[in-house]
Formats: sequence, C-alpha cells, structure tokens
Amino acid sequence: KKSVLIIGIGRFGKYLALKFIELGNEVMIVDKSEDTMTDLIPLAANAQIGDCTNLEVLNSLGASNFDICFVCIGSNFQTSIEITSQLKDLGAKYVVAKADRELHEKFLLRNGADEVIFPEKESANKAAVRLSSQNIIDFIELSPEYYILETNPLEQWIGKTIAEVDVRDKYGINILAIKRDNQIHQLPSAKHVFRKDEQLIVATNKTDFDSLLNKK
Amino acid sequence: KKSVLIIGIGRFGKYLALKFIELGNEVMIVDKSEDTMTDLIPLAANAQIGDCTNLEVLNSLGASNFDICFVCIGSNFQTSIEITSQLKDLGAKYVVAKADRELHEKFLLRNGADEVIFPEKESANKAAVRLSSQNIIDFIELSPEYYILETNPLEQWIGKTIAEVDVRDKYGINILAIKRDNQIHQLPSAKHVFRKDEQLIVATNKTDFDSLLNKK
Ligand SMILES: Nc1ncnc2c1ncn2[C@@H]1O[C@H](COP(=O)(O)OP(=O)(O)OP(=O)(O)O)[C@@H](O)[C@H]1O
Ligand SMILES: Nc1ncnc2c1ncn2[C@@H]1O[C@H](COP(=O)(O)OP(=O)(O)OP(=O)(O)O)[C@@H](O)[C@H]1O
Repeated sequence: KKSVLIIGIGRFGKYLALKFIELGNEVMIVDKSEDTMTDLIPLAANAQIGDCTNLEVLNSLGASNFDICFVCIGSNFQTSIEITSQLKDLGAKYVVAKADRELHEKFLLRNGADEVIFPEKESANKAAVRLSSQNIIDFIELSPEYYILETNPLEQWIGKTIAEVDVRDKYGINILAIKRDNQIHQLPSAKHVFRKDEQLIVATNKTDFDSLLNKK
Repeated sequence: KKSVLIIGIGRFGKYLALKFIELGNEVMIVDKSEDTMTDLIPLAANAQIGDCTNLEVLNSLGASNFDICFVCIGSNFQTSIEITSQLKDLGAKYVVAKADRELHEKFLLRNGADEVIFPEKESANKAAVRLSSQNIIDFIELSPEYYILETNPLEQWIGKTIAEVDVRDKYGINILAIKRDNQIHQLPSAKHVFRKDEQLIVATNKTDFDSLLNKK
C-alpha cells in the first residue's frame, strides 16, 4: 500500500484522504486550520496543523518519505505554487496539485507538479462524454473489484499468440488493447503474437491480477 | 446527437458546453452575466442572458424541448435548487445539477435533479483509486475512439453462446461483463448463452457500435 501526504483539507483534500484511507493506504493530513481536519484525525495515520508556506513546517513533514504528495489548495495561486515547488525541492517523489483554472494548471506543471487535477474541467468533460453518447458508462466505477490497467506480457507469453496462451481462461484477464510505440491497437485478434516491447491494456479482477503479478 | 441546455457558465458550465459542442451536440447556454459567455457564443447553437430565478426568463427557454438540462450554479444553494425544481415543473426531461457539498447534493436530488455532479468529490475519488493502485488507468480517456458501454444482446444472439455468435470477430465488440438482476458477472466464458434479460457491458470503438445499433 502507499504512503500519502495531503496538504490542504478543503473538500477535494478531504474526499481524497477518505478514499485513500478506505483503500488501505497510509495518509498524513496537513492544514493550517484544525477544524478542517477534526473528522479525519481519528482515521488518518498522522495529522499536522501548520502553514505550509512556512519552510520549517514543510521541512518537518518528511515529504521525501511519501509515495505521493498532494497540494490541494485551489483558491490561492501563489500558495499552491509555492508549496508545490518547495515539495519538489525537498525531494518529494511525486507531487499532485489541484488547480482551479487553466492558467493555474500551466504554472503548477511548470513549477514542480508531476500532475495537476482540475476537478471542474475533469468532471465536466467526463459528464459530457458520458451523457452525449447512448449508454456510455464509467465502467471502472460499476464494479470496484474490476480493474482496467496496463501491464507487460509475461516472459513465457513472448512469441506465442493470444489464443495459444489462452489468457482469458488460464489467467482471467481480458485484453482490451495493445500499446506499442505509443499507438493503441484495439481488440487484438486471437492470432496476435505477444512481443517484448508492448504493453497490454487489460480488464481483470484484483485477485487474478495479483496472481498474475506473482507469476512475473 | 443531443440538444442540451446549460444554465450557469462558470468553469464547470463552460467546459461542459465546450465538450458537448466538440462532440457534435446542440448547446444552448444561459447566464445572468454576459461576460461568462463571450468566448462560447460563436460556438453555441443559442445563448441567452438572464436571471433564471425569474420565472419569465426560465419559461422562455423551452426547457422541455431539450434532451438534458444542466444547472451549473454551485455556490448558491437556494438559486440552484430553485432553478432545478422549476425546470422539472416546466417538464424538463432530464435535469443534471452541480453541487458543491454533500448537503447540497442531497437537497438537489430531493428537489428535481435526476442526477447530481459534485466535481471535487468525484475527481478526488477517481484520483485516489487511480493512484492507490499500480498502473490503473482511466482507459476511456486513453483512447477517445474506444468506448465502454452497456447494451442489449441482439435478438439473433438470444439462445446462442458468445463463441457461436463470435462477437469479437463478427461484431468488433469485447464483452467485459454481463449484468443481470443488478449483479455483474465479469469475464463471461465463451460458452455463456445470451439471454433476453441481460445487459452486456462491452468495449468497442464507435464505428462498430454504430453498426451494431443499426442491426437492432
Ligand atoms: N499555507 C497553507 N498551509 C496549510 N494549509 C493551507 C494553506 N493555505 C490554505 N490551506 C488549507 O487548504 C484547504 C483548501 O484551501 P482552499 O479552500 O483555498 O482550496 P480549494 O481548492 O478552493 O478547496 P476545495 O477543495 O474545497 O475546492 C483549506 O482547508 C485551507 O485551510
Ligand atoms: N440566477 C441565475 N441565473 C443565471 N445564471 C446565474 C444565476 N446565478 C448564477 N448564475 C451564473 O452561474 C455561473 C456559475 O455560478 P457560480 O460561480 O455560483 O457557480 P460555481 O459552481 O461556483 O462555478 P464553477 O463552475 O466555476 O465552480 C456564473 O457565471 C453566474 O453568473
């Protein structure tokens, strides 16, 4: 499981913390105001009150120890960029920042964010795609046990066809597409031969994927 | 394609309008302030300036003619509930409202919203699920041509097995799961026999799905 640092417990930060905790991850929450954290404190692995634009406070968090650091302060451009940039300087491995407009997105990416999330834009796009089309569903959410993910072919599959390996029955995975040289080839035929340089995009359940990982 | 009414051109409303337009839908935008709409006016099918808590203004929009009506006013609880409720009274077919906190979500659903979107919560949950797990990807976004959606078996498939129908090669669709009585059965075997009362969750590209629809 992962260790996650979440700075800024607004609405986005709070739901982020709750979901990471629900999924069994170790979460540390930080906010300058204690009130935002009261409900979460019994659930979080660690909690700290402090202003993260203060370098001493930020230093004390041990940011480089976390798998992922989040900066969830959308409404203050300067603060969020400052904190994002400092986290990177302190050796944070992966920094995800929340933006509240496109300009904000741009500057965060230029100043240390490995990834930026802009909730209004993301959920508006998703809603339009889903409602614009007949019956389109966000399948991943239908079945929390069912994953769609990217993985490499097993060594023992290289040179064999999908049919020969019999991935569906032998391994419980469904190959949706094959990615090679950044190109995606959908619904590969059963005669497709596995190659070392490709990535498989598969649908599978957690149990089967875990046992697949154990076979690597 | 669909006809969409979007009331409230804040950030969520703006990206919603842009994406629906990009996907070829007919969009009417409404806001009490003209500035929010200037960039969109050349692209939208229709635009109106007006306060939608004013019943005359709301009446003039012809809400019942649209496939979907959106109320994208997150920061004013009363206004968004008022407008949502009025739209339903005016015969709107499907009303989607934006909420900015859980209480807001609850009241919107109780007062006319067929569906509520809470961007901060939705994108926080999605980010946590994706980053909590190794390699999990939001596959739908990888390939905008590739859809995951729900559909019925064709009449001519009923009573036959997946293998007999040869859905993958003959129809270009990949059956991820079968839904029956609200239960989801993942990765159905090739021997599964199609029944009239089930829903198929499939992965396919737009072209193949369109031709599938034409065979119904
Ligand atoms: N310098 C700081 N150090 C620590 N926490 C901070 C700092 N500045 C703001 N915060 C906290 O971050 C949280 C989120 O901030 P803010 O409300 O500005 O962001 P937001 O993105 O608009 O929030 P939401 O997720 O609700 O949309 C607040 O609880 C606030 O107390
Ligand atoms: N009564 C009204 N009639 C028409 N438009 C309105 C009305 N009230 C608010 N609006 C418009 O709705 C838009 C969005 O409102 P507001 O900023 O309150 O929502 P928001 O959900 O916080 O926005 P965002 O999508 O940016 O997060 C604004 O452009 C505003 O002018």
